[in-house]
Amino acid sequence: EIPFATIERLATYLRCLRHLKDEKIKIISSADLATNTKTSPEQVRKDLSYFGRFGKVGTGYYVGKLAKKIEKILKKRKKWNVCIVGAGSLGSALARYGGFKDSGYNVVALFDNNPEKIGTKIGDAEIYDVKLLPEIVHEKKIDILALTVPKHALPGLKELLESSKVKGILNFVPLSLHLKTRRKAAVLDVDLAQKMYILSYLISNKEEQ
Amino acid sequence: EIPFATIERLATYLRCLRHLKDEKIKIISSADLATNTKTSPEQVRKDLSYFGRFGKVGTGYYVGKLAKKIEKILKKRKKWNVCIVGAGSLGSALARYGGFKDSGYNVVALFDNNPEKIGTKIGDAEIYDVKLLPEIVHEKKIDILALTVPKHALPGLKELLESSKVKGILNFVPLSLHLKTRRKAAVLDVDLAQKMYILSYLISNKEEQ
Ligand SMILES: NC(=O)c1ccc[n+]([C@@H]2O[C@H](COP(=O)([O-])OP(=O)(O)OC[C@H]3O[C@@H](n4cnc5c(N)ncnc54)[C@H](O)[C@@H]3O)[C@@H](O)[C@H]2O)c1
Ligand SMILES: NC(=O)c1ccc[n+]([C@@H]2O[C@H](COP(=O)([O-])OP(=O)(O)OC[C@H]3O[C@@H](n4cnc5c(N)ncnc54)[C@H](O)[C@@H]3O)[C@@H](O)[C@H]2O)c1
Repeated sequence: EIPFATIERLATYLRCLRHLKDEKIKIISSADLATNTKTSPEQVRKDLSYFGRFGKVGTGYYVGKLAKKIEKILKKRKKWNVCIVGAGSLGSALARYGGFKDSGYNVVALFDNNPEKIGTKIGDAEIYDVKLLPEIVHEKKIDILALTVPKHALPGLKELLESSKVKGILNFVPLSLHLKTRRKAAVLDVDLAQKMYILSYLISNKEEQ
Repeated sequence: EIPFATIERLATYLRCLRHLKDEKIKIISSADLATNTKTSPEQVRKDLSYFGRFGKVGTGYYVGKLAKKIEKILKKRKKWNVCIVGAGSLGSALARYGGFKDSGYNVVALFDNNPEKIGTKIGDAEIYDVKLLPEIVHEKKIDILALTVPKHALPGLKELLESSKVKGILNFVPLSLHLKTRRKAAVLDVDLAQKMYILSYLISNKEEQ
């Protein structure tokens, strides 16, 4: 069983490798990859060792090749369909985010309960009535659902979420979901306040040096 | 030197402990804390061991006490002032997010270059002309800046960001910042596409079982 922390770090290595590719850098050492992702060279080698041998070039890795291999480990398929429930500020910022499409995550639908929003579009994706969630998830073969509704709306949505049969949920609502489905969806909670705490620590650390 | 990965996990433990507190749970074992945060009981004990002894109760920790101690480690001060540059969809969703205020991160100002937005408010925070960034950061003692402008706007903002003397930057723009300041700000890049990759892995893993 591969530790979850390793999977999280692989996603960070991949982001770093994509940036290096944009800056036309061809080879990177495990030490530089470690510095860019705030980990250690030993940790980089240990994380990669779970997945077999990586073409090492002298002391480094080919950026393009390593990025492809890590992408294959994390994403078995190239294209994933995503929907967003709650077409408000956060939901529409996610729907428009170019970083999703670049990584193969296509936002194909949004859902809302506000009649003024239903029937309008954000980019190519239409905003549907949230009551149609199970049908549209099935019709458009949606794998992942990002949840960006207000806290008070969550209890009323539980049954719809459970019957939608979506495979994964990215939960931005600051409440635990506790969904009761036989074929449980993978749920990942996102709380950007955590990033603030990490930044506070980094700031205090710099001040002490 | 404490590994960055430990700091990231502390922020995850804290989020979990806050949820447990909301659900009125008083004591938690390292095994349960590990399951809730997708890590191992050994990892929990190892992470906490960097910071001295934690009042263990039999096989567990007091939720309230542990949360307070971790909060003190991450955040030397209780209250931090935050500003947001780019008062668009993402910027306004962050400005309104209750999770920041609950954790002691107060959004005290937003900045934009759109004349129709300058002078309006989101909650209690006013939207200022981005040209006034250095003055307002100084006047309102702003520590952290969240960057939510479009990609093309970044080059034109570099000098303003460098002269603003802010201590930390939460960067949502999918580009590396490379700021040239003597007293370098701590920069943390956020890319929600990484969360999608992690979710893909969790989904494929469930399918294989
Ligand atoms: N986790 C984080 O880091 C983070 C950061 C920012 C915001 N948030 C959270 O994201 C959520 C959205 O924030 P926002 O600023 O975009 O809010 P918003 O009010 O702009 O958007 C909410 C949208 O949900 C829709 N909605 C309400 N009830 C609904 C229902 N039952 N079914 C479908 N749609 C419904 C509304 O019509 C609106 O379009 C909030 O819960 C907020 O706390 C989380
Ligand atoms: N990292 C992530 O996971 C993630 C997710 C979503 C969006 N984003 C990024 O966040 C950014 C904002 O996205 P959005 O959907 O809120 O866009 P948006 O267009 O709704 O908002 C952008 C705001 O920036 C303002 N602006 C433009 N140029 C400016 C300048 N020079 N100075 C100050 N303000 C300026 C605009 O007036 C607008 O209010 C984009 O770069 C997007 O790629 C990142």
